[in-house]
Amino acid sequence: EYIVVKALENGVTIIGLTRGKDTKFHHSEKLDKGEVMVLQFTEHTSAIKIRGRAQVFTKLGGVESGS
Amino acid sequence: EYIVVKALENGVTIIGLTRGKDTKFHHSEKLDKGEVMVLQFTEHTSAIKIRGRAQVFTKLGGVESGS
Amino acid sequence: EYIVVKALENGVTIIGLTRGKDTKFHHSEKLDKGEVMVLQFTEHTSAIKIRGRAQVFTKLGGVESGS
Amino acid sequence: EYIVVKALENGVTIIGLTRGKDTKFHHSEKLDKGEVMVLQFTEHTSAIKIRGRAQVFTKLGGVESGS
Amino acid sequence: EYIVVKALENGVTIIGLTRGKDTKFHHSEKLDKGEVMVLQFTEHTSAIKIRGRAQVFTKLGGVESGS
Amino acid sequence: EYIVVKALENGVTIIGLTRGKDTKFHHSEKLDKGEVMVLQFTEHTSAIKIRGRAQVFTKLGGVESGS
Amino acid sequence: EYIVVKALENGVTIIGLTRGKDTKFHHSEKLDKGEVMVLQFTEHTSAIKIRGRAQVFTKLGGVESGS
Amino acid sequence: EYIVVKALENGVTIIGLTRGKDTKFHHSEKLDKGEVMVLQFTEHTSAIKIRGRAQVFTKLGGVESGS
Amino acid sequence: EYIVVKALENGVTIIGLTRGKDTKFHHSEKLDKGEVMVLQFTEHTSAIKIRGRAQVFTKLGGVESGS
Amino acid sequence: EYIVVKALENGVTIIGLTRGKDTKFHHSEKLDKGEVMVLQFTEHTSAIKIRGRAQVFTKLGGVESGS
Amino acid sequence: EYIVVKALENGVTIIGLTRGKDTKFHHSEKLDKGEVMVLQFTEHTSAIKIRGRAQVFTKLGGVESGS
Ligand SMILES: N[C@@H](Cc1c[nH]c2ccccc12)C(=O)O
Ligand SMILES: N[C@@H](Cc1c[nH]c2ccccc12)C(=O)O
Ligand SMILES: N[C@@H](Cc1c[nH]c2ccccc12)C(=O)O
Ligand SMILES: N[C@@H](Cc1c[nH]c2ccccc12)C(=O)O
Ligand SMILES: N[C@@H](Cc1c[nH]c2ccccc12)C(=O)O
Ligand SMILES: N[C@@H](Cc1c[nH]c2ccccc12)C(=O)O
Ligand SMILES: N[C@@H](Cc1c[nH]c2ccccc12)C(=O)O
Ligand SMILES: N[C@@H](Cc1c[nH]c2ccccc12)C(=O)O
Ligand SMILES: N[C@@H](Cc1c[nH]c2ccccc12)C(=O)O
Ligand SMILES: N[C@@H](Cc1c[nH]c2ccccc12)C(=O)O
Ligand SMILES: N[C@@H](Cc1c[nH]c2ccccc12)C(=O)O
Repeated sequence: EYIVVKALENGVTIIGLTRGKDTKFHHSEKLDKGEVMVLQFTEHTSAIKIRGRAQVFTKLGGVESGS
Repeated sequence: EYIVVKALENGVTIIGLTRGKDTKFHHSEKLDKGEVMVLQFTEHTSAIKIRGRAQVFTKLGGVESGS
Repeated sequence: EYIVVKALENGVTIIGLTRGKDTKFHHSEKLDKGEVMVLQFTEHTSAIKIRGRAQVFTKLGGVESGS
Repeated sequence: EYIVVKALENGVTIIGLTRGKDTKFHHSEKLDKGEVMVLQFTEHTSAIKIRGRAQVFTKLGGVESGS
Repeated sequence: EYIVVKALENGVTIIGLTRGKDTKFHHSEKLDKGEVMVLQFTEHTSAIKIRGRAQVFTKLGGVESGS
Repeated sequence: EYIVVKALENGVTIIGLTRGKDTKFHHSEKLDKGEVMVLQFTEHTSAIKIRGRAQVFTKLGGVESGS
Repeated sequence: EYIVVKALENGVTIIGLTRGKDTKFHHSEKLDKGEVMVLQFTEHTSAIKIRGRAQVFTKLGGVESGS
Repeated sequence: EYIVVKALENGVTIIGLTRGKDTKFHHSEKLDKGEVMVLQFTEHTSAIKIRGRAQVFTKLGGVESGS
Repeated sequence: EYIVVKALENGVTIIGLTRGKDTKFHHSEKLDKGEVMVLQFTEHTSAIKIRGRAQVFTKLGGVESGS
Repeated sequence: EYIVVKALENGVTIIGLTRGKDTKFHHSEKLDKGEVMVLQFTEHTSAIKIRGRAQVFTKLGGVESGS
Repeated sequence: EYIVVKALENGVTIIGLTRGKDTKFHHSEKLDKGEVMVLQFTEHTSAIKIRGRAQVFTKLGGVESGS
């Protein structure tokens, strides 16, 4: 399972939240405008948060964050 | 299995309920307007509650919470 | 496997029934109007009952409870 | 595997029959008009009987009981 | 794997035949008109026979027994 | 895996052939007109023969025996 | 995995060939006109040959033998 | 996984090639015009060669050999 | 997983390349015009090369080699 | 699971991020204009970042990076 | 999982990159114009690079390299 994020502006942030009893931010990736990232769910990542203007593609359809 | 939530206003709350004999709130994530979150069902989360105005995408279709 | 419930009025109740030889209510979750809940079948929950006016989405289609 | 039942009148009865060599009624759940129930097949339930007027949704299509 | 049977008259009979070397009737369930039954194939049931007028739904399509 | 047979006349015969090195008839089930039978392939049955006029439904389509 | 054969004349022959290093005929089943047979691939049968006029249904489509 | 071959002339040959480090012909089956054969890939057969005029059906479509 | 090759001229060559750290030619099969071959990926073959004019069918579509 | 990247200009960079507790860049592959790369998710790669103008194909659709 | 490459000119190069912590070129296969190659992802190959003019077919669609 993965999602695809394309930054529509500089400074878009993709945050990975920890899998398990606790829910914390374990990684935050900054994207510049136009950069594309493909991210899996993993043993350590069970939730992903996206801040800033970006196109987010998932198996449930596309949605735009930040607007 | 995951769901996608896009906040349509500030203060949208996504609540994870515990898996197991007991059903309690184990985490509550606040979203600002426009923020998008992708959340899996996990070993610790077997139910998710959404409060406030948001678009909720699941494999069973899209629905808007808070209205 | 999960179902999605959106409350169309206050006081909608989602009841989890126990898996196993006995069938009892193990949890009852109250929803306010507009709240959305996504609920899995689990090791402890093999049947779900919905009372009050709500949209119920399952892989077998959508149905409205309470009417 | 689950089925969905929506009661169209009071007193609809959903009966779970035992899995195994013997076939007996192990649980009977009464539904009021409008109540919706989602029921899995389980280690203890290998057949389900529905009495009274209700909409019954299965992967094989929808059918109305009681008429 | 399950099939769905809706009785179109009183006295419809659903017969479960034993899995294994021998093939015998292990259970016979009587249905009244309008009653609906959902029946799985199981460790003990590898063939099902339907007598009397009923709608029979399987993954191979619908067929009417008794006519 | 199962097939569905609906007898179009009395005396339709469904024969189960043994799985394994030898191929013999292990069971023969007589159907009256209108009776419907749903039959699985099993540990003991790896081929099925149908004699007499009947509708035979398989995942490969429907075919009429006896004509 | 199974195939379906409907004999269009008397004397149609369905031959099972052995699975393994050697390839021999282990069983030959004679069909009369109109008889239908449903045959699985098994631990002992990895190839099937059909002689005489018959309709042969497989997941790859229908084909008529003997013409 | 299987393929289906229908001979369009006498003398069509279906050759099984060995699975493993070496690739040799382990069996060659002669078909008369109209004969149909259904052949699996197996522990001993990982490639199949067809000589002469025949219809060859695979999950990748139909093709005619010999022309 | 298999591919299908139909030679459109004499002398078409199908080459199997070894699976593992090294990549070498382990088998080369010559086809005459019209011959059809169905070839699996195996424990020993993880890449296949086709030289000469042939129709090549794969799950990703059809393509003609040699032109 | 893999993705496909086609560089639309020189100097396109495909970055593999480590799977596990830490998220670091473990490999960066430079592509010249027109070069195509097909990349899997692996035991060591759970996220991929693409910089520069390129077509990116994923199961969630196509997207152009760098614009 | 495999991809298909058809060389549109001489000298097309298909490069296999190693699976694991390190990412190196472990094999490079030269194709002449018209040659077709079908290549799996394997225990040793987790990324593939294509240089020169070729048609590249993947489950995510077709793309032309080198232009
Ligand atoms: N630590 C949580 C993270 C999480 C996943 N899905 C959620 C849904 C709601 C709240 C938290 C979560 C877990 O692994 O379960
Ligand atoms: N603790 C419960 C949470 C739950 C999941 N699905 C439910 C449906 C209804 C009520 C509670 C639940 C469980 O894991 O089973
Ligand atoms: N305790 C029951 C609950 C149940 C599930 N499906 C049912 C259908 C009918 C009646 C009861 C049930 C069980 O796990 O089997
Ligand atoms: N005890 C039976 C119940 C049953 C399931 N499917 C049936 C079909 C026909 C008759 C009985 C049944 C069993 O587990 O097998
Ligand atoms: N006892 C038989 C019942 C059966 C299943 N499918 C059949 C088909 C034909 C005849 C009998 C059967 C068995 O388990 O195999
Ligand atoms: N005893 C045989 C029965 C059989 C199944 N499929 C067949 C096809 C042809 C001939 C016989 C058969 C077996 O299990 O393999
Ligand atoms: N004994 C052979 C039978 C066979 C199956 N498929 C084939 C294709 C070609 C020739 C022989 C065969 C085997 O199990 O492999
Ligand atoms: N012995 C070879 C046969 C084979 C299968 N597919 C091939 C493709 C090309 C050449 C040979 C083959 C193997 O099992 O791998
Ligand atoms: N020996 C290589 C063969 C191979 C498969 N796919 C490839 C792609 C590119 C180069 C070589 C290959 C391997 O098994 O991995
Ligand atoms: N090291 C992280 C990399 C990662 C994957 N998906 C992510 C989503 C958000 C942030 C980081 C990641 C992990 O394996 O989980
Ligand atoms: N050695 C790397 C190769 C690789 C696969 N996919 C990648 C994506 C980006 C960068 C490198 C890679 C690995 O197995 O993981």
